[in-house]
Amino acid sequence: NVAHGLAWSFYTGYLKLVLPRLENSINQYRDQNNSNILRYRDSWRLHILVPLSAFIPDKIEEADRNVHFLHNLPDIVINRAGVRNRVYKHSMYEVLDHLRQPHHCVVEYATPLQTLYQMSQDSSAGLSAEDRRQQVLLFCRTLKSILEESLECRNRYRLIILDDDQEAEQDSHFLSKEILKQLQQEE
Amino acid sequence: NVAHGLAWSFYTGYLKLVLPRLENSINQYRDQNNSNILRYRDSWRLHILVPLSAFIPDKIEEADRNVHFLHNLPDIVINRAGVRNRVYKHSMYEVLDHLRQPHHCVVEYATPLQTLYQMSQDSSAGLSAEDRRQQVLLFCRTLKSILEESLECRNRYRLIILDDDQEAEQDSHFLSKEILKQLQQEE
Ligand SMILES: Nc1nc(=O)c2ncn([C@@H]3O[C@@H]4COP(=O)(O)O[C@H]5[C@@H](O)[C@H](n6cnc7c(N)ncnc76)O[C@@H]5COP(=O)(O)O[C@@H]3[C@@H]4O)c2[nH]1
Repeated sequence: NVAHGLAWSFYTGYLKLVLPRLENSINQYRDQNNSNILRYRDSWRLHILVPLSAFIPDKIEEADRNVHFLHNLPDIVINRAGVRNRVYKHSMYEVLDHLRQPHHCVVEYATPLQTLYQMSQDSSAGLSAEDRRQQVLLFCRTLKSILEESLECRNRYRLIILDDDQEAEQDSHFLSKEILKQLQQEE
Repeated sequence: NVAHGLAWSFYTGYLKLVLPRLENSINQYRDQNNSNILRYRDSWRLHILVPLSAFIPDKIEEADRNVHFLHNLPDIVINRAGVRNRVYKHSMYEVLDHLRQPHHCVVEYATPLQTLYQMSQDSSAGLSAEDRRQQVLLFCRTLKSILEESLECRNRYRLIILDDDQEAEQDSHFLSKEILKQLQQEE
């Protein structure tokens, strides 16, 4: 069950390590930039985009031009498995609403879904397009239940499930609207 | 099949991206440091340590004091899934032989095995210690067959399988000896 392992890998190899350090990283960013960005403590979360299509661009702007990269947070540096000073970073974005007002958040896609996508493209991986859909849903369920039980991650993340098979095709601002729905609950 | 997914993830999300850039990174390192380190082109490979126990320390020195961190290669920087300028780096080590002569190589552990180890420690992950052993072997087989078919990775890696369940317990220089066996074939 590919997705089961990918969800555990995403948790033990990443979220469990970086989420406890996120608050510190945001504090440093605000000090260094003398910035009042992210006024609402409840939005001091990593917003994790989970597209059900598993289709993930490397630059978020490619999915929606109302989302603009602003700045990276200060690096998180950890020795991992023989790599000395491995770097983990999160990107801060500005998201424009329908009045073109900017809202800010720390957001990124759930990278393991790119593995599912690429496996479904490579015949030797043995994962069909239908399998991939099932595996994305299994990834969501597994990740959700791991995170709900995790003390290290409590209140430090937000999973944003993107039902993007049809809607995204028709609405070029589907993504920003989905992010804003979440941010408005936090503000 | 957790290990099947972890091997594909390690390939599509990491090795396929970084191995083609490794030669360039080593060249830059040698120029910037005016160094003749890694004289033998055949050792310009990422040496990937695969311990069958899945037991992976974060600092290689903890496994064998004859292995010393020297320097990181120049960063490899890639936009990935919304993280702007995600950093990938490899560490260069000095490995002492029985005459205390130094040999150099780019080496690290296969990070996904840490996920298997942590899953076997967490009862909610549903992976027993016996399962873990099977999954490590499946990881090796799957990774080996993916890499053998990969144009991007050809001749740019070396898998070093460490049968470390009993031997490592008794020989505090087990790891350096295993690495040197590989390096001597490359020199
Ligand atoms: N040695 C090493 N150095 C690296 O820089 C690196 N980056 C990835 N990997 C390993 O390759 C595979 C694919 O990576 P992917 O990014 O799809 O999943 C990653 C990704 O979704 C997330 N993650 C890890 N590091 C970062 C990071 N720096 N930024 C964002 N996400 C990250 O958590 C998953 C598991 O990470 P690791 O458990 O460290 O092992 C990964 C994985 O086995 C690496 N291995």
